[in-house]
Amino acid sequence: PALVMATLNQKGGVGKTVSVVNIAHLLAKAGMRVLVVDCDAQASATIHLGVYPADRDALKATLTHVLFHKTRIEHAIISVCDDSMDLLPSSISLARADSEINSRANGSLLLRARINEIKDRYDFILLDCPPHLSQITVSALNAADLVLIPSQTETLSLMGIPQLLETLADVQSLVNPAIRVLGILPTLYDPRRNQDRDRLADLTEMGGQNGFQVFPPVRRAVAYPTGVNEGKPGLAIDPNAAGCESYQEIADVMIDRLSAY
Amino acid sequence: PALVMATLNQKGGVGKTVSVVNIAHLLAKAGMRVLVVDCDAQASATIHLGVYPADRDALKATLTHVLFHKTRIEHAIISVCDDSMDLLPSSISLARADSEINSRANGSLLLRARINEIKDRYDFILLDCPPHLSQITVSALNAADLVLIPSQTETLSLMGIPQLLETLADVQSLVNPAIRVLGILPTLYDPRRNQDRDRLADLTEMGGQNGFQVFPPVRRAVAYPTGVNEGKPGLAIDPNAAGCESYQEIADVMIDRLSAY
Ligand SMILES: Nc1ncnc2c1ncn2[C@@H]1O[C@H](COP(=O)(O)OP(=O)(O)OP(=O)(O)O)[C@@H](O)[C@H]1O
Ligand SMILES: Nc1ncnc2c1ncn2[C@@H]1O[C@H](COP(=O)(O)OP(=O)(O)OP(=O)(O)O)[C@@H](O)[C@H]1O
Ligand SMILES: [Mg+2]
Ligand SMILES: [Mg+2]
Repeated sequence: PALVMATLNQKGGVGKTVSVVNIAHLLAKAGMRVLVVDCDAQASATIHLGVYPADRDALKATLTHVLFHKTRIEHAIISVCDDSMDLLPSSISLARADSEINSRANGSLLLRARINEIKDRYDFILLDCPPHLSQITVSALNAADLVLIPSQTETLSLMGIPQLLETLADVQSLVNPAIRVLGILPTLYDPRRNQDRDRLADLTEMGGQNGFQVFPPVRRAVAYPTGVNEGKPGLAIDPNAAGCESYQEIADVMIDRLSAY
Repeated sequence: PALVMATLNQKGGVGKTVSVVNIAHLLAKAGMRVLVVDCDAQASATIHLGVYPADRDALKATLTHVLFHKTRIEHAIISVCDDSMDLLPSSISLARADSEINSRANGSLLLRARINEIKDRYDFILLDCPPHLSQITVSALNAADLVLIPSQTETLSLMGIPQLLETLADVQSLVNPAIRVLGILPTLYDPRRNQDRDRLADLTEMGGQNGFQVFPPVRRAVAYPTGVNEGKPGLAIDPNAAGCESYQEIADVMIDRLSAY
Protein backbone atom coordinates (compact mmCIF):
# COMPACT_ATOMS: atom_id res chain seq x y z
CA PRO A 1 0.00 0.00 0.00
CA ALA A 2 0.96 3.66 -0.36
CA LEU A 3 3.24 5.59 1.95
CA VAL A 4 1.37 8.67 3.19
CA MET A 5 3.29 11.91 3.84
CA ALA A 6 1.86 15.07 5.43
CA THR A 7 3.62 18.39 4.78
CA LEU A 8 3.09 20.92 7.51
CA ASN A 9 4.22 24.00 9.36
CA GLN A 10 1.68 26.32 10.96
CA LYS A 11 3.77 29.31 9.88
CA GLY A 12 2.28 30.68 6.73
CA GLY A 13 3.98 30.95 3.36
CA VAL A 14 6.96 28.66 3.94
CA GLY A 15 6.58 26.60 0.76
CA LYS A 16 4.36 23.71 1.93
CA THR A 17 2.21 23.64 -1.20
CA VAL A 18 5.08 24.21 -3.63
CA SER A 19 7.01 21.38 -1.95
CA VAL A 20 4.11 18.91 -2.13
CA VAL A 21 3.46 19.61 -5.81
CA ASN A 22 7.12 19.40 -6.86
CA ILE A 23 7.89 16.28 -4.84
CA ALA A 24 4.77 14.66 -6.31
CA HIS A 25 6.04 15.59 -9.77
CA LEU A 26 9.43 13.95 -9.19
CA LEU A 27 7.84 10.79 -7.74
CA ALA A 28 5.53 10.60 -10.77
CA LYS A 29 8.50 11.12 -13.09
CA ALA A 30 10.17 8.13 -11.40
CA GLY A 31 7.16 6.05 -12.42
CA MET A 32 5.42 6.08 -9.04
CA ARG A 33 1.61 6.24 -8.70
CA VAL A 34 1.00 9.47 -6.78
CA LEU A 35 -2.06 11.12 -5.20
CA VAL A 36 -2.01 14.66 -3.80
CA VAL A 37 -4.71 15.40 -1.19
CA ASP A 38 -5.42 19.09 -0.64
CA CYS A 39 -6.30 19.51 3.05
CA ASP A 40 -6.33 23.31 2.91
CA ALA A 41 -9.54 25.31 2.46
CA GLN A 42 -7.49 27.83 0.48
CA ALA A 43 -7.17 25.03 -2.12
CA SER A 44 -3.62 26.11 -2.97
CA ALA A 45 -2.53 22.64 -4.15
CA THR A 46 -5.70 22.37 -6.25
CA ILE A 47 -5.01 25.73 -7.91
CA HIS A 48 -1.30 24.92 -8.28
CA LEU A 49 -2.28 21.78 -10.22
CA GLY A 50 -4.47 23.75 -12.59
CA VAL A 51 -7.88 22.88 -11.18
CA TYR A 52 -10.63 25.36 -10.29
CA PRO A 53 -11.97 24.70 -6.78
CA ALA A 54 -15.41 26.12 -7.60
CA ASP A 55 -15.82 23.63 -10.45
CA ARG A 56 -15.21 20.73 -8.08
CA ASP A 57 -17.57 22.22 -5.51
CA ALA A 58 -20.33 22.35 -8.10
CA LEU A 59 -19.81 18.64 -8.77
CA LYS A 60 -19.76 17.89 -5.02
CA ALA A 61 -16.37 16.35 -5.66
CA THR A 62 -13.95 17.79 -3.11
CA LEU A 63 -12.37 16.52 0.09
CA THR A 64 -15.21 18.17 2.04
CA HIS A 65 -17.78 16.05 0.24
CA VAL A 66 -15.73 12.90 0.71
CA LEU A 67 -15.28 13.51 4.44
CA PHE A 68 -18.71 14.86 5.38
CA HIS A 69 -21.25 14.27 2.62
CA LYS A 70 -20.75 10.62 1.69
CA THR A 71 -19.24 11.30 -1.74
CA ARG A 72 -17.18 8.26 -2.72
CA ILE A 73 -13.49 9.14 -2.79
CA GLU A 74 -13.13 7.74 -6.35
CA HIS A 75 -15.72 10.27 -7.50
CA ALA A 76 -13.70 13.22 -6.20
CA ILE A 77 -10.23 12.13 -7.38
CA ILE A 78 -9.16 13.55 -10.73
CA SER A 79 -6.14 13.06 -12.92
CA VAL A 80 -3.85 16.09 -13.41
CA CYS A 81 -0.59 17.13 -15.11
CA ASP A 82 -1.13 15.16 -18.29
CA ASP A 83 -2.33 12.15 -16.28
CA SER A 84 1.00 11.87 -14.48
CA MET A 85 -0.62 12.08 -11.04
CA ASP A 86 -3.98 12.25 -9.25
CA LEU A 87 -5.47 14.98 -7.08
CA LEU A 88 -8.18 14.93 -4.40
CA PRO A 89 -9.08 18.63 -4.59
CA SER A 90 -10.41 20.94 -1.93
CA SER A 91 -12.31 24.21 -1.92
CA ILE A 92 -13.39 26.89 0.47
CA SER A 93 -16.11 24.49 1.65
CA LEU A 94 -13.36 22.88 3.73
CA ALA A 95 -13.27 26.00 5.93
CA ARG A 96 -15.98 24.38 8.06
CA ALA A 97 -13.95 21.18 8.48
CA ASP A 98 -13.00 21.79 12.08
CA SER A 99 -16.57 22.27 13.28
CA GLU A 100 -17.68 19.28 11.20
CA ILE A 101 -14.92 17.13 12.72
CA ASN A 102 -15.76 18.31 16.25
CA SER A 103 -19.46 17.45 15.78
CA ARG A 104 -18.93 13.84 14.68
CA ALA A 105 -17.93 10.78 16.65
CA ASN A 106 -14.14 10.39 16.18
CA GLY A 107 -14.30 12.98 13.44
CA SER A 108 -10.52 13.35 13.32
CA LEU A 109 -10.25 9.77 12.05
CA LEU A 110 -12.52 10.26 9.01
CA LEU A 111 -9.66 11.27 6.71
CA ARG A 112 -7.59 8.22 7.64
CA ALA A 113 -10.56 5.94 6.97
CA ARG A 114 -11.13 7.44 3.50
CA ILE A 115 -7.43 7.29 2.60
CA ASN A 116 -7.18 3.67 3.71
CA GLU A 117 -9.85 2.81 1.11
CA ILE A 118 -7.53 3.75 -1.75
CA LYS A 119 -4.08 3.10 -0.33
CA ASP A 120 -3.65 0.04 -2.58
CA ARG A 121 -3.92 2.08 -5.74
CA TYR A 122 -0.96 4.37 -5.08
CA ASP A 123 2.68 4.27 -4.12
CA PHE A 124 2.60 7.69 -2.44
CA ILE A 125 -0.14 9.90 -1.04
CA LEU A 126 0.95 13.48 -0.23
CA LEU A 127 -1.18 15.63 2.10
CA ASP A 128 -0.87 19.43 1.84
CA CYS A 129 -1.82 21.03 5.16
CA PRO A 130 -3.10 24.53 5.98
CA PRO A 131 -1.07 27.02 8.05
CA HIS A 132 -2.62 26.11 11.41
CA LEU A 133 -2.56 23.15 13.81
CA SER A 134 -6.30 22.54 13.44
CA GLN A 135 -8.45 19.42 13.46
CA ILE A 136 -8.01 18.94 9.71
CA THR A 137 -4.22 19.06 10.23
CA VAL A 138 -4.50 16.57 13.09
CA SER A 139 -6.63 14.40 10.79
CA ALA A 140 -3.81 14.46 8.25
CA LEU A 141 -1.28 13.46 10.92
CA ASN A 142 -3.57 10.63 12.01
CA ALA A 143 -3.48 9.32 8.44
CA ALA A 144 0.22 9.85 7.72
CA ASP A 145 3.28 7.60 7.91
CA LEU A 146 5.74 10.45 7.35
CA VAL A 147 5.90 14.18 8.07
CA LEU A 148 7.89 16.76 6.09
CA ILE A 149 8.43 20.12 7.82
CA PRO A 150 9.25 22.92 5.36
CA SER A 151 10.61 26.00 7.09
CA GLN A 152 11.73 29.28 5.63
CA THR A 153 15.22 30.17 6.89
CA GLU A 154 13.91 33.00 9.01
CA THR A 155 13.08 33.44 12.67
CA LEU A 156 9.28 33.27 12.70
CA SER A 157 9.14 29.97 10.80
CA LEU A 158 11.49 28.27 13.23
CA MET A 159 9.65 29.40 16.34
CA GLY A 160 6.60 27.30 15.56
CA ILE A 161 8.40 23.97 15.13
CA PRO A 162 8.51 22.98 18.85
CA GLN A 163 4.73 23.33 19.05
CA LEU A 164 4.33 21.28 15.89
CA LEU A 165 6.43 18.52 17.43
CA GLU A 166 4.27 18.59 20.56
CA THR A 167 1.13 18.11 18.47
CA LEU A 168 2.90 15.28 16.63
CA ALA A 169 3.75 13.61 19.96
CA ASP A 170 0.07 13.74 20.94
CA VAL A 171 -0.89 12.07 17.67
CA GLN A 172 1.77 9.37 18.18
CA SER A 173 0.66 8.55 21.71
CA LEU A 174 -3.09 8.50 21.02
CA VAL A 175 -3.66 7.36 17.43
CA ASN A 176 -0.66 6.81 15.20
CA PRO A 177 2.47 5.48 16.96
CA ALA A 178 4.19 4.67 13.66
CA ILE A 179 4.32 8.23 12.27
CA ARG A 180 7.85 9.57 11.79
CA VAL A 181 9.40 12.87 10.74
CA LEU A 182 10.98 12.41 7.32
CA GLY A 183 12.93 15.62 7.80
CA ILE A 184 13.08 19.38 7.86
CA LEU A 185 13.29 21.18 4.51
CA PRO A 186 14.78 24.69 4.64
CA THR A 187 13.05 26.85 1.98
CA LEU A 188 13.20 30.27 0.32
CA TYR A 189 16.90 30.28 1.21
CA ASP A 190 19.14 33.17 0.22
CA PRO A 191 22.77 32.16 0.85
CA ARG A 192 23.96 35.76 0.55
CA ARG A 193 22.13 36.83 3.69
CA ASN A 194 23.67 36.35 7.12
CA GLN A 195 20.31 35.69 8.72
CA ASP A 196 19.46 32.95 6.26
CA ARG A 197 22.78 31.25 6.99
CA ASP A 198 22.25 31.69 10.74
CA ARG A 199 18.72 30.28 10.61
CA LEU A 200 19.91 27.40 8.46
CA ALA A 201 22.46 26.64 11.17
CA ASP A 202 19.65 26.75 13.77
CA LEU A 203 17.53 24.34 11.72
CA THR A 204 20.47 21.99 11.31
CA GLU A 205 21.05 22.03 15.06
CA MET A 206 17.34 21.46 15.70
CA GLY A 207 17.47 18.50 13.34
CA GLY A 208 20.47 17.12 15.16
CA GLN A 209 18.83 17.47 18.58
CA ASN A 210 15.71 15.64 17.40
CA GLY A 211 17.40 13.07 15.18
CA PHE A 212 15.79 14.47 12.00
CA GLN A 213 17.39 14.75 8.60
CA VAL A 214 17.75 18.31 7.39
CA PHE A 215 17.61 18.41 3.60
CA PRO A 216 19.73 20.83 1.56
CA PRO A 217 18.00 24.23 1.49
CA VAL A 218 15.82 25.18 -1.48
CA ARG A 219 16.79 28.54 -2.88
CA ARG A 220 14.40 30.95 -4.52
CA ALA A 221 13.77 30.30 -8.18
CA VAL A 222 11.29 31.87 -10.56
CA ALA A 223 10.16 28.45 -11.85
CA TYR A 224 8.14 27.85 -8.67
CA PRO A 225 5.78 30.84 -8.81
CA THR A 226 5.70 30.42 -12.58
CA GLY A 227 4.45 26.90 -12.05
CA VAL A 228 1.75 28.15 -9.70
CA ASN A 229 0.68 30.57 -12.42
CA GLU A 230 0.60 27.94 -15.13
CA GLY A 231 -1.12 25.27 -13.07
CA LYS A 232 1.79 22.84 -13.06
CA PRO A 233 4.86 21.95 -10.97
CA GLY A 234 7.77 24.40 -11.27
CA LEU A 235 10.12 21.50 -11.96
CA ALA A 236 7.99 20.54 -14.96
CA ILE A 237 8.83 23.96 -16.40
CA ASP A 238 12.52 24.02 -15.39
CA PRO A 239 13.80 20.64 -14.22
CA ASN A 240 17.09 22.22 -13.14
CA ALA A 241 15.61 25.06 -11.08
CA ALA A 242 17.40 25.90 -7.85
CA GLY A 243 16.34 23.38 -5.22
CA CYS A 244 15.74 20.55 -7.65
CA GLU A 245 18.48 18.52 -5.91
CA SER A 246 16.71 18.95 -2.55
CA TYR A 247 13.37 17.85 -3.92
CA GLN A 248 15.06 14.97 -5.78
CA GLU A 249 16.80 13.87 -2.55
CA ILE A 250 13.45 13.86 -0.73
CA ALA A 251 11.83 11.84 -3.52
CA ASP A 252 14.75 9.35 -3.44
CA VAL A 253 14.51 8.95 0.35
CA MET A 254 10.77 8.37 0.03
CA ILE A 255 11.29 5.71 -2.65
CA ASP A 256 13.85 3.99 -0.40
CA ARG A 257 11.37 4.07 2.49
CA LEU A 258 8.67 2.56 0.28
CA SER A 259 10.76 -0.46 -0.64
CA ALA A 260 11.50 -1.01 3.04
CA TYR A 261 7.84 -0.50 4.03
CA PRO B 1 -10.98 57.08 21.07
CA ALA B 2 -8.61 54.98 19.00
CA LEU B 3 -9.15 53.86 15.42
CA VAL B 4 -8.85 50.05 15.31
CA MET B 5 -7.36 48.37 12.23
CA ALA B 6 -7.25 44.62 11.55
CA THR B 7 -4.65 43.28 9.09
CA LEU B 8 -5.69 40.05 7.46
CA ASN B 9 -5.41 37.61 4.60
CA GLN B 10 -5.94 33.91 5.18
CA LYS B 11 -3.11 33.15 2.74
CA GLY B 12 0.00 32.53 4.74
CA GLY B 13 3.22 34.50 4.58
CA VAL B 14 2.01 37.61 2.72
CA GLY B 15 3.50 40.16 5.12
CA LYS B 16 0.64 40.74 7.60
CA THR B 17 2.87 40.81 10.68
CA VAL B 18 5.65 42.83 9.05
CA SER B 19 3.07 45.37 7.84
CA VAL B 20 1.44 45.77 11.27
CA VAL B 21 4.77 46.27 13.03
CA ASN B 22 6.13 48.76 10.50
CA ILE B 23 2.92 50.79 10.22
CA ALA B 24 2.78 50.90 14.03
CA HIS B 25 6.36 52.18 14.03
CA LEU B 26 5.56 55.02 11.60
CA LEU B 27 2.43 56.02 13.53
CA ALA B 28 4.47 56.09 16.76
CA LYS B 29 7.17 58.16 15.03
CA ALA B 30 4.44 60.67 14.09
CA GLY B 31 3.70 61.03 17.80
CA MET B 32 0.62 58.79 17.87
CA ARG B 33 -0.18 56.52 20.84
CA VAL B 34 -0.17 53.03 19.33
CA LEU B 35 -1.13 49.55 20.61
CA VAL B 36 -0.39 46.37 18.65
CA VAL B 37 -2.62 43.39 19.57
CA ASP B 38 -1.24 40.00 18.52
CA CYS B 39 -4.25 37.82 17.63
CA ASP B 40 -2.11 34.97 16.23
CA ALA B 41 -1.20 31.94 18.33
CA GLN B 42 2.12 31.86 16.48
CA ALA B 43 2.85 35.12 18.31
CA SER B 44 4.70 36.52 15.30
CA ALA B 45 4.03 40.18 16.18
CA THR B 46 5.12 39.47 19.78
CA ILE B 47 8.38 37.93 18.59
CA HIS B 48 8.87 40.65 15.99
CA LEU B 49 8.65 43.25 18.76
CA GLY B 50 11.33 41.49 20.79
CA VAL B 51 9.13 39.80 23.41
CA TYR B 52 9.26 36.10 24.37
CA PRO B 53 5.76 34.60 24.32
CA ALA B 54 6.65 32.00 26.97
CA ASP B 55 7.63 34.76 29.41
CA ARG B 56 4.23 36.35 29.06
CA ASP B 57 2.50 33.01 29.40
CA ALA B 58 4.29 32.42 32.69
CA LEU B 59 2.95 35.77 33.94
CA LYS B 60 -0.56 34.95 32.68
CA ALA B 61 -0.30 38.16 30.71
CA THR B 62 -1.26 37.40 27.12
CA LEU B 63 -4.34 37.98 25.00
CA THR B 64 -5.55 34.49 25.95
CA HIS B 65 -5.58 35.41 29.60
CA VAL B 66 -7.31 38.71 28.93
CA LEU B 67 -10.02 37.08 26.82
CA PHE B 68 -10.65 33.87 28.77
CA HIS B 69 -9.07 34.02 32.23
CA LYS B 70 -10.13 37.40 33.58
CA THR B 71 -6.69 38.98 33.44
CA ARG B 72 -7.12 42.74 33.30
CA ILE B 73 -6.02 44.08 29.92
CA GLU B 74 -3.76 46.66 31.57
CA HIS B 75 -1.86 43.80 33.25
CA ALA B 76 -1.06 42.16 29.90
CA ILE B 77 -0.10 45.26 27.91
CA ILE B 78 3.63 46.01 27.82
CA SER B 79 5.66 48.82 26.39
CA VAL B 80 8.05 47.93 23.51
CA CYS B 81 10.53 49.52 21.09
CA ASP B 82 12.07 51.92 23.57
CA ASP B 83 8.62 52.78 24.92
CA SER B 84 7.50 54.11 21.54
CA MET B 85 4.49 51.80 21.42
CA ASP B 86 2.55 49.21 23.42
CA LEU B 87 1.93 45.53 22.74
CA LEU B 88 -0.75 43.11 23.93
CA PRO B 89 1.22 39.90 23.33
CA SER B 90 -0.01 36.44 22.48
CA SER B 91 1.42 32.95 22.82
CA ILE B 92 0.67 29.43 21.73
CA SER B 93 -2.03 29.36 24.44
CA LEU B 94 -4.16 31.26 21.93
CA ALA B 95 -4.34 28.12 19.77
CA ARG B 96 -7.39 27.09 21.78
CA ALA B 97 -9.10 30.45 21.14
CA ASP B 98 -11.63 29.11 18.66
CA SER B 99 -12.95 26.41 20.97
CA GLU B 100 -12.97 28.87 23.89
CA ILE B 101 -14.94 31.39 21.79
CA ASN B 102 -17.38 28.72 20.62
CA SER B 103 -18.04 27.59 24.20
CA ARG B 104 -18.94 31.01 25.61
CA ALA B 105 -22.05 33.11 25.15
CA ASN B 106 -21.27 35.61 22.34
CA GLY B 107 -17.62 34.58 22.56
CA SER B 108 -16.72 36.37 19.33
CA LEU B 109 -17.51 39.71 20.99
CA LEU B 110 -15.10 39.28 23.92
CA LEU B 111 -12.18 40.90 22.08
CA ARG B 112 -14.23 43.94 21.13
CA ALA B 113 -15.35 44.36 24.74
CA ARG B 114 -11.78 44.23 26.05
CA ILE B 115 -10.51 46.65 23.40
CA ASN B 116 -13.30 49.11 24.12
CA GLU B 117 -12.03 49.33 27.73
CA ILE B 118 -8.75 50.93 26.59
CA LYS B 119 -9.74 52.71 23.39
CA ASP B 120 -9.42 56.10 25.10
CA ARG B 121 -5.74 55.60 25.83
CA TYR B 122 -4.60 55.21 22.23
CA ASP B 123 -4.87 56.85 18.84
CA PHE B 124 -4.46 53.58 16.93
CA ILE B 125 -4.91 49.92 17.80
CA LEU B 126 -3.52 47.48 15.20
CA LEU B 127 -4.68 43.84 15.22
CA ASP B 128 -2.39 41.22 13.62
CA CYS B 129 -4.46 38.26 12.46
CA PRO B 130 -3.50 34.60 11.85
CA PRO B 131 -3.58 33.02 8.37
CA HIS B 132 -7.11 31.64 8.64
CA LEU B 133 -10.66 32.99 8.77
CA SER B 134 -11.27 31.59 12.24
CA GLN B 135 -13.28 32.81 15.23
CA ILE B 136 -10.36 34.84 16.56
CA THR B 137 -10.12 36.56 13.16
CA VAL B 138 -13.87 37.21 13.18
CA SER B 139 -13.44 38.60 16.72
CA ALA B 140 -10.83 41.01 15.37
CA LEU B 141 -13.18 42.10 12.56
CA ASN B 142 -15.96 42.63 15.11
CA ALA B 143 -13.66 45.00 16.98
CA ALA B 144 -12.18 46.85 13.99
CA ASP B 145 -13.03 50.10 12.22
CA LEU B 146 -10.67 49.45 9.32
CA VAL B 147 -9.26 46.44 7.47
CA LEU B 148 -5.92 46.29 5.64
CA ILE B 149 -5.49 43.38 3.20
CA PRO B 150 -1.83 42.63 2.44
CA SER B 151 -1.43 40.35 -0.56
CA GLN B 152 1.70 39.01 -2.16
CA THR B 153 1.69 39.72 -5.92
CA GLU B 154 1.22 36.06 -6.75
CA THR B 155 -1.73 33.92 -7.72
CA LEU B 156 -2.46 32.02 -4.49
CA SER B 157 -2.66 35.17 -2.36
CA LEU B 158 -5.20 36.77 -4.65
CA MET B 159 -7.49 33.75 -4.80
CA GLY B 160 -8.44 34.04 -1.14
CA ILE B 161 -9.56 37.67 -1.20
CA PRO B 162 -13.16 37.07 -2.40
CA GLN B 163 -13.75 34.71 0.53
CA LEU B 164 -12.24 37.25 2.92
CA LEU B 165 -14.67 39.89 1.60
CA GLU B 166 -17.59 37.50 2.11
CA THR B 167 -16.60 37.00 5.74
CA LEU B 168 -16.29 40.78 6.09
CA ALA B 169 -19.81 41.23 4.68
CA ASP B 170 -21.16 38.81 7.31
CA VAL B 171 -19.47 40.81 10.06
CA GLN B 172 -20.87 44.06 8.65
CA SER B 173 -24.44 42.77 8.47
CA LEU B 174 -24.50 41.08 11.90
CA VAL B 175 -22.20 43.01 14.25
CA ASN B 176 -20.14 45.84 12.85
CA PRO B 177 -21.82 47.84 10.06
CA ALA B 178 -19.23 50.61 10.26
CA ILE B 179 -16.16 48.51 9.38
CA ARG B 180 -14.48 49.56 6.11
CA VAL B 181 -11.62 48.28 3.98
CA LEU B 182 -8.74 50.77 4.22
CA GLY B 183 -7.15 49.20 1.18
CA ILE B 184 -5.17 46.39 -0.40
CA LEU B 185 -1.39 46.41 0.09
CA PRO B 186 0.59 44.47 -2.53
CA THR B 187 3.67 42.94 -0.85
CA LEU B 188 6.88 41.06 -1.62
CA TYR B 189 6.75 42.67 -5.05
CA ASP B 190 9.48 42.04 -7.61
CA PRO B 191 9.00 44.49 -10.50
CA ARG B 192 11.36 42.51 -12.74
CA ARG B 193 9.00 39.55 -12.90
CA ASN B 194 6.14 39.43 -15.39
CA GLN B 195 3.92 37.53 -12.98
CA ASP B 196 4.38 40.09 -10.23
CA ARG B 197 3.41 42.86 -12.64
CA ASP B 198 0.42 40.83 -13.89
CA ARG B 199 -0.77 40.07 -10.37
CA LEU B 200 -0.32 43.73 -9.40
CA ALA B 201 -2.58 44.63 -12.32
CA ASP B 202 -5.13 42.06 -11.07
CA LEU B 203 -5.02 43.52 -7.55
CA THR B 204 -5.46 47.04 -8.94
CA GLU B 205 -8.46 45.89 -10.95
CA MET B 206 -9.90 44.11 -7.92
CA GLY B 207 -9.49 47.32 -5.94
CA GLY B 208 -11.26 49.29 -8.64
CA GLN B 209 -14.17 46.84 -8.78
CA ASN B 210 -14.67 47.02 -5.02
CA GLY B 211 -13.89 50.71 -4.55
CA PHE B 212 -10.78 50.00 -2.45
CA GLN B 213 -7.54 51.92 -2.52
CA VAL B 214 -4.58 49.85 -3.69
CA PHE B 215 -1.40 51.15 -2.08
CA PRO B 216 1.92 51.20 -3.95
CA PRO B 217 3.50 47.74 -3.78
CA VAL B 218 6.12 46.99 -1.13
CA ARG B 219 9.24 45.46 -2.64
CA ARG B 220 11.48 43.00 -0.90
CA ALA B 221 14.08 44.56 1.36
CA VAL B 222 16.49 42.94 3.76
CA ALA B 223 15.57 45.42 6.53
CA TYR B 224 12.28 43.60 7.15
CA PRO B 225 13.57 40.12 8.04
CA THR B 226 16.49 41.82 9.79
CA GLY B 227 13.99 43.64 11.94
CA VAL B 228 12.24 40.38 12.78
CA ASN B 229 15.62 38.99 13.84
CA GLU B 230 16.48 41.96 16.00
CA GLY B 231 13.04 42.29 17.60
CA LYS B 232 12.24 45.67 16.11
CA PRO B 233 10.52 47.19 13.07
CA GLY B 234 12.53 47.01 9.84
CA LEU B 235 11.97 50.71 9.26
CA ALA B 236 13.62 51.44 12.61
CA ILE B 237 16.77 49.83 11.18
CA ASP B 238 16.56 51.36 7.69
CA PRO B 239 14.00 54.17 7.45
CA ASN B 240 14.48 54.30 3.67
CA ALA B 241 14.00 50.58 3.00
CA ALA B 242 12.04 49.69 -0.14
CA GLY B 243 8.36 50.05 0.65
CA CYS B 244 8.79 52.80 3.20
CA GLU B 245 6.71 55.11 1.00
CA SER B 246 3.85 52.59 0.94
CA TYR B 247 3.87 52.16 4.70
CA GLN B 248 4.16 55.93 5.13
CA GLU B 249 1.18 56.48 2.81
CA ILE B 250 -0.89 54.02 4.86
CA ALA B 251 0.10 55.76 8.12
CA ASP B 252 -0.79 59.15 6.60
CA VAL B 253 -4.21 57.91 5.43
CA MET B 254 -4.85 56.48 8.89
CA ILE B 255 -3.93 59.78 10.56
CA ASP B 256 -6.30 61.59 8.18
CA ARG B 257 -9.07 59.12 9.04
CA LEU B 258 -8.48 59.68 12.76
CA SER B 259 -8.97 63.42 12.54
CA ALA B 260 -12.22 62.84 10.65
CA TYR B 261 -13.34 60.14 13.12
N1 LIG C 1 11.82 28.00 -4.01
C1 LIG C 1 10.97 28.99 -4.23
N2 LIG C 1 11.36 30.03 -4.97
C2 LIG C 1 10.53 31.08 -5.21
N3 LIG C 1 9.29 31.16 -4.73
C3 LIG C 1 8.84 30.16 -3.98
C4 LIG C 1 9.63 29.02 -3.68
N4 LIG C 1 8.89 28.19 -2.91
C5 LIG C 1 7.71 28.80 -2.72
N5 LIG C 1 7.67 29.97 -3.37
C6 LIG C 1 6.60 30.97 -3.37
O1 LIG C 1 6.41 31.36 -2.03
C7 LIG C 1 5.02 31.55 -1.77
C8 LIG C 1 4.63 30.63 -0.63
O2 LIG C 1 4.70 29.28 -1.04
P1 LIG C 1 3.50 28.27 -0.67
O3 LIG C 1 2.19 28.88 -1.03
O4 LIG C 1 3.87 26.96 -1.23
O5 LIG C 1 3.68 28.25 0.91
P2 LIG C 1 2.69 27.55 1.95
O6 LIG C 1 3.49 27.25 3.15
O7 LIG C 1 2.00 26.43 1.29
O8 LIG C 1 1.65 28.75 2.26
P3 LIG C 1 0.32 28.60 3.19
O9 LIG C 1 0.82 28.77 4.58
O10 LIG C 1 -0.57 29.76 2.75
O11 LIG C 1 -0.28 27.27 2.91
C9 LIG C 1 4.29 31.25 -3.06
O12 LIG C 1 4.08 32.46 -3.71
C10 LIG C 1 5.29 30.43 -3.86
O13 LIG C 1 5.16 30.63 -5.23
N1 LIG D 1 9.08 43.70 2.16
C1 LIG D 1 9.65 42.57 2.58
N2 LIG D 1 10.87 42.27 2.15
C2 LIG D 1 11.48 41.14 2.55
N3 LIG D 1 10.93 40.21 3.34
C3 LIG D 1 9.70 40.46 3.80
C4 LIG D 1 8.98 41.64 3.47
N4 LIG D 1 7.78 41.59 4.07
C5 LIG D 1 7.74 40.42 4.75
N5 LIG D 1 8.90 39.75 4.61
C6 LIG D 1 9.26 38.42 5.12
O1 LIG D 1 8.31 37.51 4.59
C7 LIG D 1 7.97 36.54 5.57
C8 LIG D 1 6.47 36.60 5.79
O2 LIG D 1 6.12 37.81 6.41
P1 LIG D 1 5.10 37.80 7.63
O3 LIG D 1 5.49 36.79 8.64
O4 LIG D 1 4.91 39.20 8.05
O5 LIG D 1 3.79 37.29 6.87
P2 LIG D 1 2.38 36.91 7.53
O6 LIG D 1 1.37 37.12 6.48
O7 LIG D 1 2.23 37.65 8.79
O8 LIG D 1 2.59 35.35 7.80
P3 LIG D 1 1.54 34.39 8.60
O9 LIG D 1 0.54 34.02 7.54
O10 LIG D 1 2.36 33.23 9.06
O11 LIG D 1 0.96 35.20 9.71
C9 LIG D 1 8.77 36.88 6.82
O12 LIG D 1 9.90 36.09 6.80
C10 LIG D 1 9.16 38.32 6.62
O13 LIG D 1 10.38 38.64 7.20
MG1 LIG E 1 -0.07 26.07 1.19
MG1 LIG F 1 1.78 36.85 10.68
